[in-house]
Amino acid sequence: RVPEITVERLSIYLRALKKFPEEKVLSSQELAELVGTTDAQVRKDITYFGEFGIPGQGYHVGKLKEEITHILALDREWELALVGVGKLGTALLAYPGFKKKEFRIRAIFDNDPKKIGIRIEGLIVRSVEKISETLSRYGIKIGIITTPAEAAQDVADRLVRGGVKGILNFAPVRIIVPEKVKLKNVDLSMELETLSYFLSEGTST
Amino acid sequence: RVPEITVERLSIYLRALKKFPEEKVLSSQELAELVGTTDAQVRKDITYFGEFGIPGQGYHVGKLKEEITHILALDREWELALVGVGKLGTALLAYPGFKKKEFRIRAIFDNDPKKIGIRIEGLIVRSVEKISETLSRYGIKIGIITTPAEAAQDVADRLVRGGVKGILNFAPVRIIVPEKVKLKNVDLSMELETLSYFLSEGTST
Ligand SMILES: NC(=O)c1ccc[n+]([C@@H]2O[C@H](COP(=O)([O-])OP(=O)(O)OC[C@H]3O[C@@H](n4cnc5c(N)ncnc54)[C@H](O)[C@@H]3O)[C@@H](O)[C@H]2O)c1
Ligand SMILES: NC(=O)c1ccc[n+]([C@@H]2O[C@H](COP(=O)([O-])OP(=O)(O)OC[C@H]3O[C@@H](n4cnc5c(N)ncnc54)[C@H](O)[C@@H]3O)[C@@H](O)[C@H]2O)c1
Repeated sequence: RVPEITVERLSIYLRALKKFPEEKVLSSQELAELVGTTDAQVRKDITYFGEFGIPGQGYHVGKLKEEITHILALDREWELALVGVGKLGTALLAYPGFKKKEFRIRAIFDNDPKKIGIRIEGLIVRSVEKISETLSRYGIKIGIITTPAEAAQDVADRLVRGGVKGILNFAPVRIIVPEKVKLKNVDLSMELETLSYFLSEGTST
Repeated sequence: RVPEITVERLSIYLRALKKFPEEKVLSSQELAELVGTTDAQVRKDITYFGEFGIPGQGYHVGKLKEEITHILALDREWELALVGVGKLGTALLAYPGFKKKEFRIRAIFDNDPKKIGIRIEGLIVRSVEKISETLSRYGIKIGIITTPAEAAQDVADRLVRGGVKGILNFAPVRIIVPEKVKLKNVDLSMELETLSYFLSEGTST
């Protein structure tokens, strides 16, 4: 079982690699400096998944990008459901990062009668009652929860019944899901804690 | 210069520690398992900042929480400015995670004449023209950018002129800031990449 933090670093390496031409070769030291870690950590992270470097030289950018894309399963299309089409939900629907080819929000749900049936960012809002049947019909495997905290557990249960394998939860509450479902909680205020550290140190990387 | 990834892990340790009573003692192995990393990484991360463990036993939860809170500079109050009071900006204003005692959004700005002067989540929307003077008056050191991409660089320049030391940027564009300003870009779609990895592996940590 690969630690989640290691997988998160792969995403960070992938973004850094995208800034270079395909045929460039980067050493683990160069890649480490780009993302703010050590070259030992880079080598350890990548060898978890296989031997992709050129001994004595480093990593071929094009090839490493391809390998990480495959490891993160970004070389396929994931269908997503979003539940709670409020301020945050609508901002995510409109965000270019959620319209990439590998992730597509396919169905959106809410329990507000005034929203059900209207089209938001190109998708018709469906009732939460329809989560299970819609997810099975479209083969949706990832759910995003952007409802108020008190609704989150009920919504998670409906998503699990609909067959999701992964949940991205924005509601500020601990939700319980079966062992076989991967849960990722997002708390944007943690981003601030990184800033406060560097501001108090007076330095920046 | 501590790598940003190390600081991010401290935030993760801090959240894990909050689930335990103050007088409990946790080994680096136990802490590592809680967050999904190795005990060597935990020890390395913490010794960057000092010796806080009890040799042979581990870390006293209360004491380590206090130390990390101090290292992340969460034992003081930071004033924030938010620019771009749209869907995402308003969702962040209403979010309990941004109303903690250590981070307080103190002033909000927009360039839409229909929004300037009205009160949103308890704060009056000011014109972007007023950023520099308002930030100096309140001693605001952190700026949050939730404007469209094409406005982000201009807004960043105004924040820097107003004296901010750190910027949290949500707009999907690369912005340039002086060396002495700490910039943190947020891309919520990276959270999905972690999910897709675990869904394709069929396991979860
Ligand atoms: N994690 C983070 O960093 C972060 C940041 C901002 C907001 N939030 C959280 O995201 C959530 C949404 O915030 P918002 O500002 O968009 O709120 P909002 O009130 O604008 O939107 C909530 C939506 O959920 C819908 N809803 C309520 N109960 C429901 C249910 N049982 N089933 C389906 N839909 C339901 C509402 O009708 C509404 O459309 C909140 O929990 C908030 O705390 C998290
Ligand atoms: N990073 C992420 O994960 C993520 C997620 C969702 C949205 N976003 C991004 O966040 C931004 C906001 O998204 P949204 O859905 O809230 O958009 P929105 O259109 O609802 O809000 C944008 C706000 O910015 C204001 N604005 C425009 N130009 C401005 C300027 N020059 N100065 C000050 N204010 C200005 C508008 O008047 C509006 O109030 C977008 O760039 C979007 O791509 C990022």
